[in-house]
Amino acid sequence: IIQAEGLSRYYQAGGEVVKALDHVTFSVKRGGFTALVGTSGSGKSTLLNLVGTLDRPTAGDILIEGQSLAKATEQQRIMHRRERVGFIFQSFNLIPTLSAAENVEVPMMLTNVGKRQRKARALELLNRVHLSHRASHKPNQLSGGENQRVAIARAMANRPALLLADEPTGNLDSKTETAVLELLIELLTQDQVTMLLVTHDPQVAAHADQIIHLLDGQIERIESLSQK
Amino acid sequence: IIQAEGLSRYYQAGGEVVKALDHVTFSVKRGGFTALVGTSGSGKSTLLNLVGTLDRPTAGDILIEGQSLAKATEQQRIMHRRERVGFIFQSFNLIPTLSAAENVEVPMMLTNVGKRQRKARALELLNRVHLSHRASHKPNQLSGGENQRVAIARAMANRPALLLADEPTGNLDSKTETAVLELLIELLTQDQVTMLLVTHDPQVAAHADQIIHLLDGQIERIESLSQK
Ligand SMILES: Nc1ncnc2c1ncn2[C@@H]1O[C@H](COP(=O)(O)OP(=O)(O)OP(=O)(O)O)[C@@H](O)[C@H]1O
Ligand SMILES: Nc1ncnc2c1ncn2[C@@H]1O[C@H](COP(=O)(O)OP(=O)(O)OP(=O)(O)O)[C@@H](O)[C@H]1O
Ligand SMILES: [Mg+2]
Ligand SMILES: [Mg+2]
Repeated sequence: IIQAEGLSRYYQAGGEVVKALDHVTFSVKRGGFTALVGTSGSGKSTLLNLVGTLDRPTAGDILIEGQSLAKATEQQRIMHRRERVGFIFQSFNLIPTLSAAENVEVPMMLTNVGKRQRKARALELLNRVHLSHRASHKPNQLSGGENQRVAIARAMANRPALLLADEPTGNLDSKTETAVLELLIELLTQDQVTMLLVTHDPQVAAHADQIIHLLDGQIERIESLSQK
Repeated sequence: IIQAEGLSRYYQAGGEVVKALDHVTFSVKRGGFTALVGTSGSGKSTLLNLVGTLDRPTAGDILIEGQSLAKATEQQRIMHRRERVGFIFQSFNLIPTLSAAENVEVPMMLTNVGKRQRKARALELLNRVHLSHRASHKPNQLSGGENQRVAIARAMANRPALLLADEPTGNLDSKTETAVLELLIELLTQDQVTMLLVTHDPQVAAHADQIIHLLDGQIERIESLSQK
């Protein structure tokens, strides 16, 4: 469902060219769970942003269900983002003026889900991440891990075909992390969501059927765990 | 060096009183390393902010070196923050218009360290967190873990008597986390810095001589590892 080919992202900064990603090629099958691991600064968030069309590559292409993102119109990119992608950001990116429940509702407003259904689903998802008791709090009235969980619930709101998660459990204790992992595994097995998930946690990576190791913007190696 | 007595912090939100902290009492000895653990939302960041005088309690008091923070003047609180406390925030809080090196220099400017010395120390600290190659990058030109490391270097700039760290390795891979931990241990053993560190990582907590377990704003138990 995802095919990256020669994907590169270069920046000009500090008087030099930074190769955040350098000719990266890989694929993720439908319903698959790929973990993306590597040292801090190795290019994981950059890669995720490119797949989620939040950024454009310097070179190379990504095919989503066979369709080239490089050749896509702006309209097609927007549709891809809204209808097919759920994104959990490394720094959450919640809307500060909205409550937790309203933040979870936002993607559903963008796909015209009816009001009653949106509210019910938002509360159901917050319940799944153990945050029913914080539904009306705004982001600055929530802890770090609570904000992370609201971001997780929001990403799942539209049952996206493709979930892109950037270190979704970095701010969570092990008990809460387990609850989030169960939710992710459920999406995988019950809704056949395809997942590309950045993690530093070997326990999270252990659930993946493919592990891509990044180092200095390049793929160091790819592990395939085909028995899953 | 730190004595908390009946410390409480209540909020009004979502139509109810949220007891973020509820009558918390504990002490940290000079040169000690206390780990603060607990589930997401249990009150860890709230506690750290109170000890760092970034917030005021609803009730109770904190004594720093025998002096009451509740009775301190605003001038004394500011001095405490600038000269004695190094703070690593859960969401980094770097200044977006300054480079990594300049961000690390800021605390030294506030204590009137000479320019040449500041610059040298900033680069030395960035080197210790393996970020020399990113010294001139701004926060939006850095990865999540790189931003976290800049925040760590900044907190250590003034060799603070008291280091308050809120999940300082949540965004780091294990190799980078080890480098940061070595730096923290060095501060402890060589500079006798007193440390209060929030973590979800048992490997980090394992280095502590005291572990405070928070649950729903209260201390559930305190482990003392006196053989350290
Ligand atoms: N301004 C506020 N208004 C209302 N409630 C708040 C506010 N700030 C924090 N809280 C609540 O207080 C509780 C404690 O928050 P705190 O940030 O200290 O948790 P934490 O232990 O650091 O969690 P995490 O591990 O997720 O970072 C949380 O349940 C949070 O929802
Ligand atoms: N706008 C930018 N300008 C210059 N360099 C950048 C920019 N954004 C990112 N970089 C650099 O690109 C590299 C990859 O960044 P990226 O955010 O993808 O890393 P990461 O693997 O997600 O790291 P982490 O695990 O710390 O989150 C980093 O070394 C970073 O400094
Ligand atoms: Mg990242
Ligand atoms: Mg916190």
